[in-house]
Amino acid sequence: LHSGEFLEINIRDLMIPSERVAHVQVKNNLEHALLVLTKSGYTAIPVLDPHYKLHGLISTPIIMESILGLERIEFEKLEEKKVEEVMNEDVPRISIDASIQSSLETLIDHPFICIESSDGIFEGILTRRTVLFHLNKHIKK
Amino acid sequence: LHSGEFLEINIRDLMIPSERVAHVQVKNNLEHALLVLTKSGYTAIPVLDPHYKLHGLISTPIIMESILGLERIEFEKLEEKKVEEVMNEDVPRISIDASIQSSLETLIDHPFICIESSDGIFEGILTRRTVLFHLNKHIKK
Ligand SMILES: Nc1ncnc2c1ncn2[C@@H]1O[C@@H]2COP(=O)(O)O[C@H]3[C@@H](O)[C@H](n4cnc5c(N)ncnc54)O[C@@H]3COP(=O)(O)O[C@H]2[C@H]1O
Ligand SMILES: Nc1ncnc2c1ncn2[C@@H]1O[C@@H]2COP(=O)(O)O[C@H]3[C@@H](O)[C@H](n4cnc5c(N)ncnc54)O[C@@H]3COP(=O)(O)O[C@H]2[C@H]1O
Repeated sequence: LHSGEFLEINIRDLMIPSERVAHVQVKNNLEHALLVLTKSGYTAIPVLDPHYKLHGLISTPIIMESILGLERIEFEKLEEKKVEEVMNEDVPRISIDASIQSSLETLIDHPFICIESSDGIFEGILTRRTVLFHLNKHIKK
Repeated sequence: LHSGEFLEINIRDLMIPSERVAHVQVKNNLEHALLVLTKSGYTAIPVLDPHYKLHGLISTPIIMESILGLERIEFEKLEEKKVEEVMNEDVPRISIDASIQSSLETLIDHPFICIESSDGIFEGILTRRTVLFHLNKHIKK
């Protein structure tokens, strides 16, 4: 395995650019967020504001957990609650100039990492799938 | 990167054994499945029968998609529908004696793989997290 080659790949070349990343806005309600997640088929997506600044992450587990009552899941609450009230603000983020090595360590505990420009603008995401694809290519050599 | 070392690890040593894997039964309804997923915090889990035979995979996207009506998500349908009606039967499965290399290729497209014994009994799962953890260890050397 030529780890040298793998470690020289650019994050910019591996990331899914922002225009192809499903996301929601901080001010959306959970009903809208759940529809976006369901239609996109993803289980977790970034939360942005109108200036494309990254604020957090929303996922189906987070949404379901927030409406889990004592007896049942209280689906009527979805319209009332906002994304910003329940989102995970602790979303892993790295600069577009970061090393691929640091991203590999983060991907151990997170299915994707958000890429940010120096002024905090959302640039894209780096997924486990992409990194596993390239690691597998290098292991085969 | 000493790919040789990585490729010699046993799947049995890396997998999460069945007793620690959240799962549902083929005959459960979707309301129960959604509760199990919500309480466990996982987005997709195996579907088994009472003999611990593996039948498929259920996830929150699958559940939500199955009750997505023209106007809204029809949550009342969760009680009526069964796991076996909507589950993904195309769940990636490998034998406990398979090579770690073949599992790496499968993990490119699947967050986890189900491990089966020769008589089709569910033994455990191998996750992307586990494989990324070990690959990262080897890359650091
Ligand atoms: N429409 C689709 N087509 C083909 N394969 C699909 C797919 N949806 C899901 N998968 C497969 O399932 C994995 C887990 O998806 P999940 O939505 O839980 O977790 C995803 C999701 O939370 C996020 N993600 C990936 N692509 C995204 C996008 N374009 N927009 C927003 N979020 C994305 O990154 C996580 C990891 O993605 P990764 O690709 O490593 O891993 C994906 C991929 O291997
Ligand atoms: N309670 C928790 N504690 C710590 N980290 C957590 C966690 N729940 C989720 N994560 C993190 O989020 C990743 C995606 O979880 P997800 O449930 O979408 O996707 C999971 C889930 O579908 C399944 N899975 C993992 N462990 C499981 C278990 N004990 N029982 C049933 N399914 C499991 O395998 C997929 C990939 O798992 P992986 O560990 O690679 O990746 C996990 C892990 O890195």
